[in-house]
Amino acid sequence: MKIWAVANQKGGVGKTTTVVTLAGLLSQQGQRVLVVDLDPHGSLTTYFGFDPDTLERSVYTLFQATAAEQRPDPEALLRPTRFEPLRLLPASTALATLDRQLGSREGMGLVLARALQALAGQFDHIFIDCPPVVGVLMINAMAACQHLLIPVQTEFLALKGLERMMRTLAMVLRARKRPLAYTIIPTMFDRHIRSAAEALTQLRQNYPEAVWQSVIPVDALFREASREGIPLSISNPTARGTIAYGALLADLLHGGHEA
Amino acid sequence: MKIWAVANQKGGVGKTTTVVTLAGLLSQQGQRVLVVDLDPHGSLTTYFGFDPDTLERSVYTLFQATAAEQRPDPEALLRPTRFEPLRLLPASTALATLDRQLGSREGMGLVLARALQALAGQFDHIFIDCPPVVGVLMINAMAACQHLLIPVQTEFLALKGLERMMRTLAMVLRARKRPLAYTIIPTMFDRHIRSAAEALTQLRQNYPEAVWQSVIPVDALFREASREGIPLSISNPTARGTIAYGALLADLLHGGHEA
Ligand SMILES: Nc1ncnc2c1ncn2[C@@H]1O[C@H](COP(=O)(O)OP(=O)(O)OP(=O)(O)O)[C@@H](O)[C@H]1O
Ligand SMILES: Nc1ncnc2c1ncn2[C@@H]1O[C@H](COP(=O)(O)OP(=O)(O)OP(=O)(O)O)[C@@H](O)[C@H]1O
Ligand SMILES: [Mg+2]
Ligand SMILES: [Mg+2]
Repeated sequence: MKIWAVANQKGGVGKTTTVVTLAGLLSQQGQRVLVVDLDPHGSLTTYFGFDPDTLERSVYTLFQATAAEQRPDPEALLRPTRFEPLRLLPASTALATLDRQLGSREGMGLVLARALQALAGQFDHIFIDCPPVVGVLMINAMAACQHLLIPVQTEFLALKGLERMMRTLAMVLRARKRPLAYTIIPTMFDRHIRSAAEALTQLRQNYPEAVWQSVIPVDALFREASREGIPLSISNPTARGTIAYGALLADLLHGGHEA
Repeated sequence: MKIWAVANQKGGVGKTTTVVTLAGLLSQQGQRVLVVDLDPHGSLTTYFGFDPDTLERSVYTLFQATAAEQRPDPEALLRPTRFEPLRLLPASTALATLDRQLGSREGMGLVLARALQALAGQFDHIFIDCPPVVGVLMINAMAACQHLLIPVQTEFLALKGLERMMRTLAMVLRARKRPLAYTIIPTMFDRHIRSAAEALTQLRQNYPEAVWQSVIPVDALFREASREGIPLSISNPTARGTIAYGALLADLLHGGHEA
């Protein structure tokens, strides 16, 4: 089983889209995939047709049980999707209160890691979607995963924000015992925008080892896909965006990304 | 003095772009404008050339002083920008710890409102940029402002997220004594994307009173502008995006938006 996390403190860079598209590709190849929604805003949960405002059982239940010193049962929180064998561990909006409630309480950084280990025999891949903010949820994702994917828009402001994300990553790396591979993924690349090409060059200079060798292009069909609630990789296997994520997946699974 | 807040729990919808462009337009008209960065990620602060990681004096200082029962001095926190008389009250990354530190402590919802009242004679307009998450920072912005602007991408997932934002708004409205006007602004509208037109129609049906009568179109020049750190309204007054925000400003200032 391989656990991936997709995170960036910057909003709207394609985190949820990355989780949905990669999970779609793998489940079409017959892999058993679980997607985990750690975002209180619940984009991933909504994408698959559930309502984060009304869900009783969600990722939040894991934290609630741990804070009450009970053993959570992650199995009971999983939901089927229309794309069997793709399953979902949904978010609820109550997650937004977690930082306030838990505060600086010790030992809440490994809640998710422990829960996902309990599911080890059931899935080949687990993808964790993160909220656009540093806090206990992002720390849990970075502690639980083996490979961190960092989507970055190819634009100037996003590069400044990435420095901050890499500092957060360095902090987590010091606390972890096991190594953590990470890949920076240039997203929404628009070859007609002059500053996008410049930003991409700058990105490759700043992080020569970590940036994926290609890019995810701008593809308007991603928005259509989110309207249907069907991953683009499933509804349109020959779309530009699907092809690009397919190349990314091939490189991640077979390329030289072992940190 | 008029205080505006720009908020949406969804990331990457154009919050910071809306603050920068409207503030740019007003300061070009000779209005005295302050922009306030409440996002721990500090996009607005970075845009104007400051580093949210190293700033000593920032919005965070207001909360720190209040928690320590001292009177904060907002005047001492303001920074000049290249676009006099446009000034900035910057963010620092320490803001990310606020929810954890303050927890459910009483009375921290009006810190910003009090600080901005102390600046009343100095500015004609104040724009508050919010992080993409519900917490003490967004609540402060909604308590301090007289008019809330909610940028929403014209796509399906964003509409689901908007329902949640409107519930948060309803909660704040109940707690406030003074009325709060609000306007939903369709952003990044791309007329070539079929589902964008459908999402816009749906948006107008769901919130007939609150949606602005026009749209902010997709304009690649916004990304170029963020590279230069110059509001598009200043660097390119005839750009599609600038014209659209100019029409928005005219409607907000003169239109029938008084709640
Ligand atoms: N390569 C792409 N080309 C064009 N549009 C894209 C692309 N990737 C994502 N999008 C669109 O951009 C918007 C933001 O994407 P998404 O919601 O995946 O970002 P996110 O980082 O998860 O946002 P948040 O910070 O709110 O969690 C969505 O409307 C999505 O459809
Ligand atoms: N109308 C537009 N057309 C095209 N691109 C746009 C438009 N508005 C904003 N952008 C671009 O979209 C990206 C996201 O915009 P912005 O950072 O303003 O969103 P945000 O809501 O403030 O994000 P966050 O949730 O991270 O605070 C930026 O690259 C910006 O340049
Ligand atoms: Mg997301
Ligand atoms: Mg922003």
